Amino acid sequence: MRKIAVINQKGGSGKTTTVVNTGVVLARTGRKVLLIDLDPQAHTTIHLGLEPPSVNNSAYEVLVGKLPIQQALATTQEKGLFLLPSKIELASAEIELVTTVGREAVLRDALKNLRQHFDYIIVDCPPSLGLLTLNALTAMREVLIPIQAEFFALEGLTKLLQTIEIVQQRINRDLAITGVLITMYDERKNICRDVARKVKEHFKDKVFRTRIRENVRLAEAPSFGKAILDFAPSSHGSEDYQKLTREIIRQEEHV
Amino acid sequence: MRKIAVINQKGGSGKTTTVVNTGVVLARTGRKVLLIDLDPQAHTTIHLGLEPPSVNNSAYEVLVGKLPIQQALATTQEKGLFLLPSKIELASAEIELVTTVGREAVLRDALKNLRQHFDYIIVDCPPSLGLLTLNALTAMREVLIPIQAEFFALEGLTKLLQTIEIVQQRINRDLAITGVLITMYDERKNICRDVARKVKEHFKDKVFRTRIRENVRLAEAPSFGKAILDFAPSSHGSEDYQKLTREIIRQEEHV
Ligand SMILES: Nc1ncnc2c1ncn2[C@@H]1O[C@H](COP(=O)(O)OP(=O)(O)OP(=O)(O)O)[C@@H](O)[C@H]1O
Ligand SMILES: Nc1ncnc2c1ncn2[C@@H]1O[C@H](COP(=O)(O)OP(=O)(O)OP(=O)(O)O)[C@@H](O)[C@H]1O
Ligand SMILES: [Mg+2]
Ligand SMILES: [Mg+2]
Repeated sequence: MRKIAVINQKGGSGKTTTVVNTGVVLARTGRKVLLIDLDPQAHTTIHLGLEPPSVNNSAYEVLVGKLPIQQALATTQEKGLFLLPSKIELASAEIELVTTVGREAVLRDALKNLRQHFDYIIVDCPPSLGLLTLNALTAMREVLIPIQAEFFALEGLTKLLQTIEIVQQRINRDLAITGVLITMYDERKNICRDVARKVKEHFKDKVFRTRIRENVRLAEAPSFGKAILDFAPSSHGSEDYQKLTREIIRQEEHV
Repeated sequence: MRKIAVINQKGGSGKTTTVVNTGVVLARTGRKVLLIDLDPQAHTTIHLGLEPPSVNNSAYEVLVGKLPIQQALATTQEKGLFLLPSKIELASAEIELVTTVGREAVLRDALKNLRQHFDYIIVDCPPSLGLLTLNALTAMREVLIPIQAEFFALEGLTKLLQTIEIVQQRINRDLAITGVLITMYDERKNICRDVARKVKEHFKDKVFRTRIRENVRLAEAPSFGKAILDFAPSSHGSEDYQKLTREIIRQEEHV
């Protein structure tokens, strides 16, 4: 079972878009996939066509110990794709858990109660390095970092890498960065080529060969509650996420 | 003196770009302007060509009471434009201030020690609704909300408006939303027109007539440490921020 946390505290770097579209493509290949929405904004939940206010059981009830995870799982329109949904109350879990012993490991322990087998668990993280993100880093084994090809994107990376390092040393020795993904890439813009070059220099072979191109269909798909594969199957966005998922699958042999 | 907080907890909505470019245009009209970088990412500081690590005195020292604000002010390449710079240590001010009595009013009190007169004070806020943003909402009288013309941009607004309302009721009766700005707008994309229409329906006459168009020069300017007026004076970005600033100046008679 692969367990991947999609993280970048910089807002708008393409985390939710990556989680939803990679999840759907993986499910289309017949793999069993669980997506976990750990963002109180609930964007993965919305992107998959669910309404957070109408969600009863969510990641919030699971993290504060009110409900075993199995009972909070929701099915999606995609066969083989399940979701642990989110809602705005999840923001208060960060405060409620502050005094809990081993507060970073609450999600890891909750996942032990899963009753069904998944080939992939993928977590969408909020744009911060708080307790919710630390729970993802403790529960998962792999980190996928989406980076928008814009100037400020490189600024925040040091803090992200420091946080991952501390978690590796103190809490989760198995954790490793297995992929860095360039998103919203436009070949015609100097700034995009600049940033992509710097990311490649820094992360070397961890950078996916696939770059997700800037594509308006990817920005439209969430408002229709659909993944790009369904919303615009022949778009660049759909091509790129299928290509990326093939790279992720090829990693199965050696991660 | 106008005091404006530029706020939106959604990352990448155009806060820093708006603060820097509006500040520079205002200074060009002969007004005395103070920009305050309240984001530990220090993007306004970087965008104005300063290096945070080499900054000794910053917003951090001012907020934790180590230094009067006057001594932390930095000059910029622009005559009449001053900056209270930021650095990564500012992130720990949020933690250090948690037990301070009246912790939301620390910036408001620090500003009382300003020794010079400014026509405008504009604060760049971090992408969150934590203590730093609350300090901006307590110290300022006006709120300018940049909204990126993308689907998820509307999702987070409720929480932002709730936070502004609580501050108005409990701490700062004078606070008012005086402008909502559509950023990264592309007339050719349905999603942009949709979002702009919804924002107009919701905020009515608070929405600036000027929309900041998607313009790659605005994305490049920060990497050169320059405002758009200097980096690409005849670009759409430069035109739009000049037009926006004219609207902001016209508000002077009635805010
Ligand atoms: N390749 C792309 N081309 C065009 N638009 C994109 C692309 N990828 C994502 N978007 C859009 O950009 C916005 C930000 O993307 P997304 O929500 O995936 O980022 P995020 O990192 O999850 O944001 P947050 O930090 O707020 O959770 C969304 O409106 C999304 O639809
Ligand atoms: N109109 C525009 N057209 C193209 N790019 C833009 C535009 N406005 C801002 N940008 C770019 O988009 C990115 C996000 O903008 P900016 O940094 O101003 O947002 P922010 O709200 O301050 O982000 P954060 O929440 O991280 O502080 C930056 O790389 C910026 O250069
Ligand atoms: Mg997201
Ligand atoms: Mg900013």
